[in-house]
Amino acid sequence: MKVWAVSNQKGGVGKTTTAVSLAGLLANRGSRVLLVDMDPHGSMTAYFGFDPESVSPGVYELFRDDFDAARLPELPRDTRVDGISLLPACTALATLDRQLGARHGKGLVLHRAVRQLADRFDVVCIDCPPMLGVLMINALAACDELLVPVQTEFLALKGLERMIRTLDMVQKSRARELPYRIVPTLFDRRTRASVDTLRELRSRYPDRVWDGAIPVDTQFREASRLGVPLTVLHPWSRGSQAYRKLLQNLLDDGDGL
Amino acid sequence: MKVWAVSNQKGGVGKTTTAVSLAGLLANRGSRVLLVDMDPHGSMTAYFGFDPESVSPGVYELFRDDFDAARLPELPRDTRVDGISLLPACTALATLDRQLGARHGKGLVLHRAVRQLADRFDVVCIDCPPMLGVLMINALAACDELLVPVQTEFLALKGLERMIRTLDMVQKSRARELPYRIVPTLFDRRTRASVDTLRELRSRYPDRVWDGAIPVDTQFREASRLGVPLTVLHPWSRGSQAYRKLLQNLLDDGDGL
Ligand SMILES: Nc1ncnc2c1ncn2[C@@H]1O[C@H](COP(=O)(O)OP(=O)(O)OP(=O)(O)O)[C@@H](O)[C@H]1O
Ligand SMILES: Nc1ncnc2c1ncn2[C@@H]1O[C@H](COP(=O)(O)OP(=O)(O)OP(=O)(O)O)[C@@H](O)[C@H]1O
Ligand SMILES: [Mg+2]
Ligand SMILES: [Mg+2]
Repeated sequence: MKVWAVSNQKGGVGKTTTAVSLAGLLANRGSRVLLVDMDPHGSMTAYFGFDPESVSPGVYELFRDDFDAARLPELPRDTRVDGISLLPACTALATLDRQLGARHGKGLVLHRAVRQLADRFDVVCIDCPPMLGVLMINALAACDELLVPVQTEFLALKGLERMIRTLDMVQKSRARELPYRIVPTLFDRRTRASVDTLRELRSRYPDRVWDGAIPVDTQFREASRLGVPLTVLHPWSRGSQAYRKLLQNLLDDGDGL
Repeated sequence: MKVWAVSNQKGGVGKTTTAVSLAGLLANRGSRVLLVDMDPHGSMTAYFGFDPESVSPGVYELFRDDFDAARLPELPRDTRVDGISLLPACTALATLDRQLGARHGKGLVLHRAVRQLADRFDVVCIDCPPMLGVLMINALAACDELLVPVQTEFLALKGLERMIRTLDMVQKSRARELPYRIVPTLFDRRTRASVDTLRELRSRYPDRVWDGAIPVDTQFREASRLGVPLTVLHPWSRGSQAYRKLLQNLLDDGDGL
């Protein structure tokens, strides 16, 4: 089983879109995929038609002190796409940091839960909230590899430096190395700022940046209205073709599925 | 003095862009503007050339138990734009929720600080992080009026419902009413999903939605590279013209400046 996380403290860079698009491609190939939504705003949960204000049980229950681990197999739920299951988020997740306060020991909750599901899924893909806290820390501790979507615009480069420093910090508390891959998103080849930023990304992080880029594709908005991954709805759109190349790159580097 | 906040738990909808653009217009008119960055990722702080990892003192100091209120006048700092001062964010703000834990009484820290600066500024505009927590709560408690940027795409409508329920919750703990205005952003009239969503927004929230829309304008990316508001750099670009209409609407409804 492979465990990937998609994270960036900057909002609106395509984290949810990346997780959902990759899941669509993997399901198409016959893989069994578990998507995990760690964002209290529940974009991915809502994408598949669930209501983050009422859906239960989900990720939140994992963090309760009285959670019965025997109930874990009931948590992943089927979605409208064959091959994709979802561990949903709920809005109450936003209170977790305050509830935990100074208590430690809650950084490996997701890591332990995901390992127990290893026989049921081929790939787990974790979507992160746009803020550093116990939810993002859990995702970074649970994953084998991290994808960092970065919008191809200038300010995003500065934000990336901060994200990488956060990763260095988290790296120290992990037993294993945390390989990460930078994924340029919302690339618009007609905009000079976008082209310059992509070139700058490649020259600053040559070994970390994927050699492709996800283009701006208005069909993503159409797909999100229908609650189906673009890679399932329009497998040959520009956006889908780019995500297919990214997936190929991820699988080539690893040991395949 | 008017106090506005810009907030939405959804990431990447144009919160920072809205705060910065309005500030540019107000400064052009001769108003004294204070921008407050409550986002630990520090997008607005970085926009003006400060480093959120090292800038101090700023918003974070306000929350320390040992903060000396006499030092408050030193906190706002000049920016490269005449008429705009900034109360910067730092990355340590991300730890605030955990530090506070179950402690109460920190919801009015910003409200008190802003009132003490009333003689120095005409307008205060607060940029929020994309997550509900003590920082967003402080911004909602401190403002007289709230702007909620909403991207014109379908899933954003669902996210807006959740945001409005959060506002209803916060409303109960405020002594004063919290008027809010929905600002359609990233509007692309060539995309069907965008046009349909805008129509849906207007029919669902007729009294809350501003009657304009901020169009997609690639010059925003250019402006952010230079760290200058688009409304200062290219005052007659499509984006600037739209924000000018929004500002006019805000000032007409209030009692002017
Ligand atoms: N390549 C793309 N082309 C066009 N639109 C895109 C693309 N990728 C994402 N989008 C759109 O941009 C918006 C933001 O994407 P998304 O919600 O995936 O970002 P996010 O990083 O998950 O945001 P958040 O920080 O709120 O979690 C969505 O409306 C999505 O449809
Ligand atoms: N009207 C617009 N046209 C084109 N690009 C825009 C527009 N408004 C914002 N952007 C771009 O979209 C991106 C997101 O905007 P911004 O950072 O202001 O959103 P945000 O809601 O503050 O994000 P976060 O949730 O991370 O705080 C930025 O790259 C910005 O330049
Ligand atoms: Mg998301
Ligand atoms: Mg912002």
